[in-house]
Amino acid sequence: MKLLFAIVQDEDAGKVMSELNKNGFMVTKLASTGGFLKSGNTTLLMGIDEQYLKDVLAIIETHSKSRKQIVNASNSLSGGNIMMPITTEITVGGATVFIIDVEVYKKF
Amino acid sequence: MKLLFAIVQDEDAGKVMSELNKNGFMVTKLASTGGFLKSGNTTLLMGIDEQYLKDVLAIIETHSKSRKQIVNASNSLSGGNIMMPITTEITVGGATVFIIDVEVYKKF
Amino acid sequence: MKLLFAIVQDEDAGKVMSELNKNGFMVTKLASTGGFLKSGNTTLLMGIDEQYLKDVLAIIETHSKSRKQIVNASNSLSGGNIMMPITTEITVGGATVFIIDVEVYKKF
Ligand SMILES: Nc1ncnc2c1ncn2[C@@H]1O[C@@H]2COP(=O)(O)O[C@H]3[C@@H](O)[C@H](n4cnc5c(N)ncnc54)O[C@@H]3COP(=O)(O)O[C@H]2[C@H]1O
Ligand SMILES: Nc1ncnc2c1ncn2[C@@H]1O[C@@H]2COP(=O)(O)O[C@H]3[C@@H](O)[C@H](n4cnc5c(N)ncnc54)O[C@@H]3COP(=O)(O)O[C@H]2[C@H]1O
Ligand SMILES: Nc1ncnc2c1ncn2[C@@H]1O[C@@H]2COP(=O)(O)O[C@H]3[C@@H](O)[C@H](n4cnc5c(N)ncnc54)O[C@@H]3COP(=O)(O)O[C@H]2[C@H]1O
Repeated sequence: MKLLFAIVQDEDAGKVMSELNKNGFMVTKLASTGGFLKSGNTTLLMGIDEQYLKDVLAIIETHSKSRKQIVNASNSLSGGNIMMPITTEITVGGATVFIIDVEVYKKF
Repeated sequence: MKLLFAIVQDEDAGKVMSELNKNGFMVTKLASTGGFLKSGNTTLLMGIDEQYLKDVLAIIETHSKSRKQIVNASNSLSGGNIMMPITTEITVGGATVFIIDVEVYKKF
Repeated sequence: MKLLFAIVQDEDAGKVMSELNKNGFMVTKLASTGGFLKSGNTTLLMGIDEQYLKDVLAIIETHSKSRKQIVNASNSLSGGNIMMPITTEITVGGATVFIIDVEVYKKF
């Protein structure tokens, strides 16, 4: 048994979860926030039998998309008082996944 | 040191947590949602010394109950336009528990 | 690759996260609740390369503070009907950290 954590974008969470459920996999959703952009995202928690890991990863990869996001920042010019607004485009990935080993699995 | 994740029903979370605390165990609660029923549930996170795992599992099992839930779905008849409402009864378990090994434990 | 869970006080979460980001570390924030005090706190989730664990722990320790909190309770006198309000002062730690090993790490 493995425990998988996947951080996905809110826009993809519903589709990823319904595809997982359609394929017989259970998933628990936690509302989360990305530290850098400070915007909401979704952390999925899944207990999965080792033999299904490839299938689960394929479903997550298929249904989560990278998206570009414009970020506003400001920068002072030559250490002075003038703050210049800067916009940067960053790419937010489809999914960040961590799989860990489960020592004990119980269902009551 | 082990890290335990337990997904329990909202109706049992308060009782499970207070029984754990009464017995000297600390627990952190995360609000979560079940992927299938899309209803709120509770994910408990506990760092526990290995020697107390049996006690903690016993408390969780004692105070979380299985419950039946009616689920609405609809089905089209013979691929046609008529959607028939269907209700199914499913059983939601008391608790789903994953225990993982902790390599480093710190308290600051 | 390791997965770190850190439970910190809400008052420190913003500072801890921005210091982590400044140093190039990504972090995902989960809103959580402490089982004993039943007040909101923050659970940080971080996938970190093993070589940076010391740095990350130092940032968390530097920017999370222990704080005293007054707790109200009540106690009946000699098993009787009179309930006496009691206040106790407890110390809430800066951070409780669990680090676990990651078997598979993917970014899609
Ligand atoms: N210091 C920096 N400078 C420039 N760009 C930066 C940056 N820190 C982050 N980014 C970019 O901003 C995106 C959003 O990061 P955020 O922390 O809000 O949201 C993150 C975070 O919530 C989570 N995440 C990613 N890696 C993580 C890790 N190792 N540990 C914990 N959470 C992680 O997944 C979300 C998406 O991450 P992703 O890497 O796809 O996309 C990141 C990355 O492309
Ligand atoms: N391996 C795992 N990984 C991550 N989270 C897990 C998990 N196993 C259980 N959970 C979590 O525990 C909740 C209760 O699961 P349980 O199996 O007792 O009760 C389940 C099960 O009896 C039933 N169920 C789930 N998927 C089903 C399906 N495809 N067909 C029929 N019944 C299903 O619906 C109940 C509620 O499921 P829901 O997903 O809303 O909520 C689940 C989910 O949040
Ligand atoms: N092993 C563990 N597993 C999971 N989560 C853990 C944990 N250890 C700590 N936490 C989390 O960190 C928060 C702060 O814990 P700390 O031990 O610093 O500070 C604690 C402790 O000083 C005190 N405390 C907890 N249980 C107590 C008890 N039975 N009697 C007296 N004081 C207690 O109350 C403070 C707040 O506790 P609370 O539960 O509200 O909130 C806890 C809990 O959310």
